[in-house]
Parts: sequence; structure tokens; C-alpha cells
Amino acid sequence: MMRSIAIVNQKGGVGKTTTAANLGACLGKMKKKVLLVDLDPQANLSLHVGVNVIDLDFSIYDFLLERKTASEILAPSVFPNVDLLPSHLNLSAAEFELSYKVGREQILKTGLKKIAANYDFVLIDCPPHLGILTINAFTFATEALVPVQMEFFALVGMQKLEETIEIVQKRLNKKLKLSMILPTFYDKRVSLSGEAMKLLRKSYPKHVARTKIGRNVKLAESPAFGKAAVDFMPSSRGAKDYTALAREIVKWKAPC
Amino acid sequence: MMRSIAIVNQKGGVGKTTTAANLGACLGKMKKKVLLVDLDPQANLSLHVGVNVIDLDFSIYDFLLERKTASEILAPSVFPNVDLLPSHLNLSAAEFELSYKVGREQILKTGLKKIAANYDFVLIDCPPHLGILTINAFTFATEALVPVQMEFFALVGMQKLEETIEIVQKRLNKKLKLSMILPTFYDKRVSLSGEAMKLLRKSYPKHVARTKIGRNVKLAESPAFGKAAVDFMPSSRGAKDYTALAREIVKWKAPC
Ligand SMILES: Nc1ncnc2c1ncn2[C@@H]1O[C@H](COP(=O)(O)OP(=O)(O)OP(=O)(O)O)[C@@H](O)[C@H]1O
Ligand SMILES: Nc1ncnc2c1ncn2[C@@H]1O[C@H](COP(=O)(O)OP(=O)(O)OP(=O)(O)O)[C@@H](O)[C@H]1O
Ligand SMILES: [Mg+2]
Ligand SMILES: [Mg+2]
Repeated sequence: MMRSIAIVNQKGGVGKTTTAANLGACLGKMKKKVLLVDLDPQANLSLHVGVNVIDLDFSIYDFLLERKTASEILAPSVFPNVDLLPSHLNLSAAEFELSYKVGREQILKTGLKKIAANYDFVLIDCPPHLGILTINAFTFATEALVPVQMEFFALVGMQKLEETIEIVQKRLNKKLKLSMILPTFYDKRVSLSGEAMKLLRKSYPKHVARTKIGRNVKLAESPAFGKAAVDFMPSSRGAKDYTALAREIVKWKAPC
Repeated sequence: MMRSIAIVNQKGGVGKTTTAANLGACLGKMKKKVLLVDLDPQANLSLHVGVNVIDLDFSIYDFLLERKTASEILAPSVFPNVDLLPSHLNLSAAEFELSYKVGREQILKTGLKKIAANYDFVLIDCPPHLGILTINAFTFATEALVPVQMEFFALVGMQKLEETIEIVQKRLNKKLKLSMILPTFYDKRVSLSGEAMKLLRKSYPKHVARTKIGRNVKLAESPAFGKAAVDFMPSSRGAKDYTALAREIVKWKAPC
């Protein structure tokens, strides 16, 4: 049963890319077949997993403009059992070019249909913007996973995000659900972190993951080596947290 | 001589809002008259300075749709000598609505002309997206200040940012310059931070500020009190770093 998960939050720097890379790697270690989709013009996920984005001839940009198929741009085995559809910095042009096309929100879904069936999980890394790229992710995915940084601005964007999910449910994809809210950058020595955690659990009791991703410098260092923390330093807090998240995700049922 | 500064980086969570609020507060302490402009649909800057965004009747959204003037939406004295043009969560609709208007990149500049003359500094907080809101900021401002997080992905977006600045210079605002690159989240105990710093100084020798903003939890805590660090805890590292930045900014000349 293929699970398609959009990793989304219009707030910047909350750990979307870090979650895509590390959750993907940990699911791969559990022998799940994972497809990572880098939908961000910053191409951070592609860089994180060691793809040399500058040298790519073709990327998700060409796929979204329907000049290449998903199989033609696939970067296989970036981690064990994990493939990637890489991004490229010129994807920023896609937002304009896509906005004039008929059925512009359906392009990702249409293009992924065939290849997605080969995987247990498709994880889509979204940019910090509720624009046409994120809407394409929402039109394809059945689950939205929202990393939320345990600091003051944590919940500000949730209402807008939920409204966007509702609009997509109504008009484009009735299978989409807000599935899991993942606390990130948790720091138990910092009272602000604990307070944000309490507020989150109170506001979204059914959606908050049991796993919290702690602030851990190994998660910030591992991209420099093209690795996830679980390969870079398996004993690190970051590796353990994402391993626990992968186990929780496998058993997770999106709340109704 | 009014200085107009767009605080910009399409990478998320690098400290744009934190810089707008804290640099603004510190310039205000130096008796400079400062106008903060919150151009982010997340309205984080407005929340940071204690404005209750939910209860606002009018915001920068109405100003950009030309239904209200800047003076009509102004929130005066959010800090000593610091006024604010607040945002609102419905600003996310503006990106679509603005994209069809004639001269859509000039709306901010046209609307700010009169009021900006009353200030020494106009600081514009931009969302993590090189879209119509950021382009409006670029069309008005003469300086771009780019906070850059001292971690792996720091410089990925700089090329795109510089290309965007060049296009705006050519077609919309020949006075715009890449003025200052500000290292943020600097952590001297972390070797990754030092390496990112070296790479930054090597790539942009004339643009990197002498001041580095260190990682300091007081900067993350102060928004919960509607304050800048310099009012919340003047002895903190965060307060000292932004005070040093304000002094450097006052003497700063954008490199040619
Ligand atoms: N738990 C963590 N501990 C320490 N550093 C982290 C953690 N999670 C992410 N980081 C680092 O913080 C920065 C921001 O994380 P990341 O890029 O994953 O966020 P993002 O939500 O994808 O950002 P954007 O909105 O720009 O796409 C990165 O440099 C990353 O390596
Ligand atoms: N130097 C610092 N030390 C510790 N925390 C910081 C520092 N600078 C910012 N923060 C915190 O990190 C988070 C991200 O910072 P901020 O919101 O200023 O970034 P941003 O670039 O405006 O993000 P976005 O791209 O979403 O607009 C916030 O919770 C903020 O309080
Ligand atoms: Mg990202
Ligand atoms: Mg911000």
C-alpha cells in the first residue's frame, strides 16, 4: 500500500528537508522502498543526499514542464532503498511557467502515477511557500506531515495550512489529510521549547507525533557529507530520533 | 538621508524577521527614526513586536490593494522611535491578486514614497520566496541585507538572489544594491559554523558584515513578550550582537 506524504510548512527552516532526508534514509534501513521528491527550487534535499545539482542535465523542472518522465530524471539509490527525483535551481522559473497551464495543480500527480506504484513511501519535500509547487504536492499526496519548530512562531501558519488542505480536499484531492505534526528542534533545556510543546499537544492532540526531533548538530553536519545522520553518525541523537520516527510512521494512521 | 533596506533570503528560517525586529529596535535606541514594513503573510514581524494581528482591521494587505494608505494602517511606536506597517495572514491572497495588476512591482514603492521621507531607516521584512512581495521590496529599497545562517545550505540560494537583484536593477530600480551579508546563528563551538563563515568571507569579501549574530536563546524567547532582545534582556549576547550591528549599519556603505 503506497503511502504518499507531503512534508510541508510555509514557515521557513523548520526541518522539512532534514525530515525528508533522514526519515527517507531510516525507512530505507527498514527495507522500505522510498522515493524522495525534491520540489524546492533551493534543491536542498538533492544536495543533502549528495547529488551534484549544478551538473544535472535534467531535473524535476523538466518533469514538471512535461519534457522528461519521472524515470528519465530519477537518481537511483541515493541511500540504500531510497531513490530521488532531484531538483535544480532553475525550478524557481517553474512557478511562473506552471501558473498558466491548464490543470496546473495535477501535473505532479499525473507524472508520478506510474512510478509511484514501485514504492512503499513517496516523500515530497516542499518549499516554504503555499504556492503552485506545494499545491501540486497536495494534489498527489494522501498525507501531509508538518514539521513544527518548537519556538514562538510555531503555530502561526497552521490555520492557513489547514485552510489550504481543505480547499485542495474540496476541489482537487479528497484523499488528502493533515496526518502528522512533528515537533522539531526540541531542546529540553530551553523552557520556550517545552511551552511550545505543551501548546502544540493541546491544540492538536490527535495529530502530534510521539517522537520529537531534538536539536542535534549532527543533523546540521551530515548534509555536508551527502549523508543522513543514521549513516554519518548512527549513535547520534539525530539518528536515533529519526529511526524512532520511521518506526512510528510505519504504524501511523492519519486521524480522521 | 533615508536608507531603505530589504531584509531578504529565500532560504527559510535564517533570521530575517529576528534581524528586522532587533536591528530596528537597536537603531531606535540610537535615536534613529525607523519604519518596519512586514511583507510576510506569516506576519511574524508584527507578532514579534507585540501587534495582535488577528484583531487588525487593516494591514499591509489593504495597503497593497490600494484600499488604505500607509498612514491609515501605521502602528506607531511599537518600540521607541520605531513604527510598523503590520501584516496579516490574509496577505497570502495578495500574491495572486497582485500578479494581475499593471505595474504590480511598483505598488509598495508608490505607496511608501510620502511616508518614507519621515524616517532615517525603512526596514522591510520579506517572506522566504522570491515572489511578487519580495520584488516589490526590491523595487522600493536601495539596499538588500541578506542574513545567512552559518550552516551547510548557507550559500545555495545566493546566486538566484543575485540574479533577481540584477533583473530588478535593469528593469525596475537601478539604485538597488546587494549591500550587506549578515552571518546569523553563528556558534563558535561548532566547526560547521566556522567553516561556513570562512566560505562566506572568501566568496563575498566586500559584503560580509564584521558583526556576526550568535545563536542565542534570548533572541528566540523575546518575541513571546512582544519585545526585542535589547529590551527583554539587554545583557544578553543577542542584544549585544544587534547593538553592534546597528552601529555598523549606520556607518555602512554598500560596496559597488
Ligand atoms: N533537529 C535539528 N537540529 C539541528 N539542526 C537542524 C535540525 N533540523 C534541521 N537542522 C538544520 O537547520 C537548518 C534548517 O533545516 P531545514 O533546511 O531542514 O529546514 P526547511 O524547513 O527545509 O527549510 P526551508 O523552509 O528553507 O526549506 C538546516 O541547516 C538544517 O541542517
Ligand atoms: N541568533 C539566533 N539565535 C537563536 N534563535 C534565533 C536566532 N535568530 C533567530 N532565531 C529563532 O529562529 C527562528 C527562525 O528565525 P526567523 O523567524 O527570524 O527567520 P526568518 O528568516 O524570518 O524565517 P522565515 O523564512 O520563515 O521568514 C525563530 O524562532 C527565531 O526566534
Ligand atoms: Mg527545505
Ligand atoms: Mg520571517
